[in-house]
Amino acid sequence: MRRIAIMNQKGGVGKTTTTTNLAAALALKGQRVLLIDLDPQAHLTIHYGVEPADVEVGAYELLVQSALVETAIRTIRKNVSLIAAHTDLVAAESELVSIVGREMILRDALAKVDDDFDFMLIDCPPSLGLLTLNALAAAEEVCIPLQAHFLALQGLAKLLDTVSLVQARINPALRVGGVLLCMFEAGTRLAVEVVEDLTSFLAEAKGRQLPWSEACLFNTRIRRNIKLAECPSYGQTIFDYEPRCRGAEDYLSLAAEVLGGIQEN
Amino acid sequence: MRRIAIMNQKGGVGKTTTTTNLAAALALKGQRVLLIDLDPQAHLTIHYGVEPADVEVGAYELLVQSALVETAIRTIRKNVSLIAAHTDLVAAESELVSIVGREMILRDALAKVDDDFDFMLIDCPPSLGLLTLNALAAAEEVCIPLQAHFLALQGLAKLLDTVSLVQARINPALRVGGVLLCMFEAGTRLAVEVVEDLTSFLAEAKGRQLPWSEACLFNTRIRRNIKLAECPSYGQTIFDYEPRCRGAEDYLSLAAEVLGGIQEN
Ligand SMILES: Nc1ncnc2c1ncn2[C@@H]1O[C@H](COP(=O)(O)OP(=O)(O)OP(=O)(O)O)[C@@H](O)[C@H]1O
Ligand SMILES: Nc1ncnc2c1ncn2[C@@H]1O[C@H](COP(=O)(O)OP(=O)(O)OP(=O)(O)O)[C@@H](O)[C@H]1O
Ligand SMILES: [Mg+2]
Ligand SMILES: [Mg+2]
Repeated sequence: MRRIAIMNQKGGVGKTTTTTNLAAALALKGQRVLLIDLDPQAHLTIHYGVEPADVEVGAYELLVQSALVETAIRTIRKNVSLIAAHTDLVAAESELVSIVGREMILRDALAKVDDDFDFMLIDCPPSLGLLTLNALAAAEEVCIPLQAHFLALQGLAKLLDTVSLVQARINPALRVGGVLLCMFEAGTRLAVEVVEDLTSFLAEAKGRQLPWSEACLFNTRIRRNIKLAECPSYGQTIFDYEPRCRGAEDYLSLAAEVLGGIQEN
Repeated sequence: MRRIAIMNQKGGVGKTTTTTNLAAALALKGQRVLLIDLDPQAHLTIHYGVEPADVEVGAYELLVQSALVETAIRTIRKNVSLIAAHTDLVAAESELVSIVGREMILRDALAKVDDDFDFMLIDCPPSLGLLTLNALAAAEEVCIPLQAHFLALQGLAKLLDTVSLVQARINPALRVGGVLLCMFEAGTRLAVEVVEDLTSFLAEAKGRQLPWSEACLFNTRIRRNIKLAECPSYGQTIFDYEPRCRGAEDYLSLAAEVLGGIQEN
């Protein structure tokens, strides 16, 4: 099972939209996908039409170890299963503060299901707290959705510092898979400048012993497309809602890239 | 001094952009404004061209009570002063966990400067943790930037619950001033639907004893405008960067509305 954490502490950059639709695209290509909603906002859960208030066993119960992973998994689409979130998850961070090895709880809980799925995608909250650390300990790859805006670029160094710490102290296998440009508006000067900054930043890391020295910019860019913002209100993925729009094309192309490992850059 | 917390736990909805440019617009209208950056990402600090690594005394020192408020305030523009942020701020939440009355530290520290400014605006991080609670305890009004998207609307009920709790237990004067639509794209069906949902939600609250029963939707809508995303890379407000663009117009109109209290709806 390939384990990918979709994270960025900058808010509103497309983490949930990417987790939802990349999973759906991988499932269309025959991959069995397990999703985990680690955000107390429970937006991944809502995006798939599951009501957080109805979730009895989910990510929270897994973290406070009051339930087994098998009871936390629900099938939501063909080839897509979900460990859902509800608002109690916001309490997990303070409840786990003094637990020994608190960052590894999720990793250990998921070990049992390693052979049942081809991919595991974790949607992270917009912070670098304990929930995100659990995701980084349980994953082997990090996918960083990023908006081609100046403020979104500011946090990248801090994000990569955190990934380095987790790799050095908790999870030696962790590496940055790629940076994914979301809500992309080609043609704006800002987008051109940010892409240039990003490309030279990643090029400098090549060959050095860093968790992101193999990281690249995905060739696929997710273009800004209002349909991607409309489909969550119907509890649908972009493929349920509007399978021939640009949003669907972009996420299919991303899935092909993730599967093929083709990330020339 | 009017004290306003700019908050929404949903990420990337325009909190920092609104804090930055509303302050600049109010300053142009002769108001003396104090800004506080309570987000460990320090984006408000960066937006005004201040390097977080150079900040020796800022919001963190105020919260851990290692410095007096006078030493934390820096003048950054005519009529605009800032209590800046740096990355240590992320540690404040765990360092304050067991302090008695931890939510009131900021409020008490700011009492001394009440007569020195006309407005105080606090930029909050995308969470409902202790930093945001300090902002809600120190403020009398809450301004909620919101993107007219379905996912952004989901968190509103939880946000208002938190405001109610703070009003009931910590700060009886707290009320919701208004919801501000940001990155607004007028012609989309999604925008029309969300505005309808929002307007009927707020209308239902009128006359009931709720912290948001007087809340309204600001008449001003901040339209999507790439210049608002470009100006932070120069450390400038929209008025420094492109004073005649739509972004500048919208924030001037918002300032007029905030000053005039004209919020018919
Ligand atoms: N390519 C796109 N085009 C248009 N809208 C988009 C696109 N991707 C995401 N959105 C919308 O932008 C908003 C932010 O996206 P999303 O919620 O996925 O970001 P996030 O990083 O998960 O946010 P948070 O930090 O709050 O978890 C949502 O309303 C979403 O519907
Ligand atoms: N009206 C607008 N038009 C275009 N871009 C905008 C607009 N308002 C904000 N932006 C851009 O959108 C992104 C998100 O805005 P901003 O950072 O202000 O949101 P935020 O709510 O403060 O995010 P966070 O939750 O991470 O603190 C930024 O890159 C900003 O430059
Ligand atoms: Mg999200
Ligand atoms: Mg912000």
